[in-house]
Amino acid sequence: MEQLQKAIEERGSVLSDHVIKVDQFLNHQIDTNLMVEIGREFISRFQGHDITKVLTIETSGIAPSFMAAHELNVPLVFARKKKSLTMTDHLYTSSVYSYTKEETNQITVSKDFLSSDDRVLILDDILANGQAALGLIDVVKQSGASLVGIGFVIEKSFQDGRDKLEEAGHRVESLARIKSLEGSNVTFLNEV
Amino acid sequence: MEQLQKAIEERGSVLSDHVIKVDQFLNHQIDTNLMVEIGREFISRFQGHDITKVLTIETSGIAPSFMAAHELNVPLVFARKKKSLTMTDHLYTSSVYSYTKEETNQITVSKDFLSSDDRVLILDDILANGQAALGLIDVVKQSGASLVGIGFVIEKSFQDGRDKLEEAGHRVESLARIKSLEGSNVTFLNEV
Ligand SMILES: Nc1nc2c(ncn2[C@@H]2O[C@H](COP(=O)(O)OP(=O)(O)O)[C@@H](OP(=O)(O)OP(=O)(O)O)[C@H]2O)c(=O)[nH]1
Ligand SMILES: Nc1nc2c(ncn2[C@@H]2O[C@H](COP(=O)(O)OP(=O)(O)O)[C@@H](OP(=O)(O)OP(=O)(O)O)[C@H]2O)c(=O)[nH]1
Repeated sequence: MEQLQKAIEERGSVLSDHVIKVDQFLNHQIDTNLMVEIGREFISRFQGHDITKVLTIETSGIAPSFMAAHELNVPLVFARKKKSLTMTDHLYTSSVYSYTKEETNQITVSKDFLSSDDRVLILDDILANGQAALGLIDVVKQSGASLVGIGFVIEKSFQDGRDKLEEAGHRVESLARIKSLEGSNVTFLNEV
Repeated sequence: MEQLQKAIEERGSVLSDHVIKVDQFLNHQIDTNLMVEIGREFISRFQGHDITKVLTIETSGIAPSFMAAHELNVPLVFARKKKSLTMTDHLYTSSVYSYTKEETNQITVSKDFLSSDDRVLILDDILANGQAALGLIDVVKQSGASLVGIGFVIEKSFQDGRDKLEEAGHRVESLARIKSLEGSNVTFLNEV
């Protein structure tokens, strides 16, 4: 997605060989016009699947997923990472391991909002090692819903997230695929 | 806002005399069409103020604020409540006290995204005791930006949030104002 690659090049900054900072338009300040285009791009890749829900995870997944859900005219559900005042029972939960923090956290989705009648599109902002996505996949599995596919705004292709998800048999669509962040340069996978 | 009051009555549930659960369309599952209407209603109340940024706080503030920012064609910035991978320095921070948890947390906004040139509209999902809003106001003050006003989707008018904000001299707009949650009934302030 050209407009997204341009945003990453011009408004992103390479923090290390492994981390790209995109706070200026995705992770802290949100460029809503870009989110509209991201939503449309996600929809065009997952057309014709009778999607009934978009599922993401707080916090940065919400904005890019919002427009996709809106375009599809379906609800957006976001998994919680921590206890919420109103979510106390009747929950799907799954464990997500964090390599950086070396800890396991529980993500939760209320059973009220996901059932075996649903056809789910999982969307999130960044695909790194895929742990969060695996947690969401597990939640969908527990609900009995069908998983149509998984979309990411940015994939770090030098990490093993995509492999993990594809090995588990899932379709993955990433709007920008970063091959390398070495030498403070962003190199995309589709570059010739 | 009639459509919002109807959503609260039909899709909300009263958890106690003090807590309304609106997970079905605002706090966990998001009704994006309703968010579009909420965004438009916020804009109509704050017209003609040359707003340059919408400021909210993660997580539930993002969806209702997204459409408002989009309609105004300005960026949406969301304050972080916890450490983020990419936000390490150059930050405005403010303390927010939680009565329920009896603890103080730091909220942060990068200095990159708020300056004295900005005219800010603060938006959030629920106004209860106003502590989170006071934290956002403090961040705006630190940046030197002008504060145009503060908008909430739902105000619990039986709590002192609105008074605190108005006593501090700020304009507050709430799309639904709940007078009472007693006896498992939602009573709105505008009801005759
Ligand atoms: N900007 C940026 N972020 C990265 C990058 N690689 C991973 N992340 C994000 O960092 C966070 C890492 O989460 P951890 O659970 O600690 O996982 P990990 O150490 O196993 O990767 C995630 O944010 P999150 O949980 O989705 O946070 P939130 O933004 O939704 O609050 C993930 O999306 C990167 O190159 N750039
Ligand atoms: N559903 C619902 N929520 C209420 C109600 N009253 C307060 N809240 C929310 O509960 C959370 C309370 O936050 P605390 O920081 O513990 O504050 P408090 O005890 O001083 O009120 C806030 O969510 P938050 O920090 O905004 O969480 P998030 O949803 O953004 O993650 C606030 O919006 C209510 O009647 N119904």
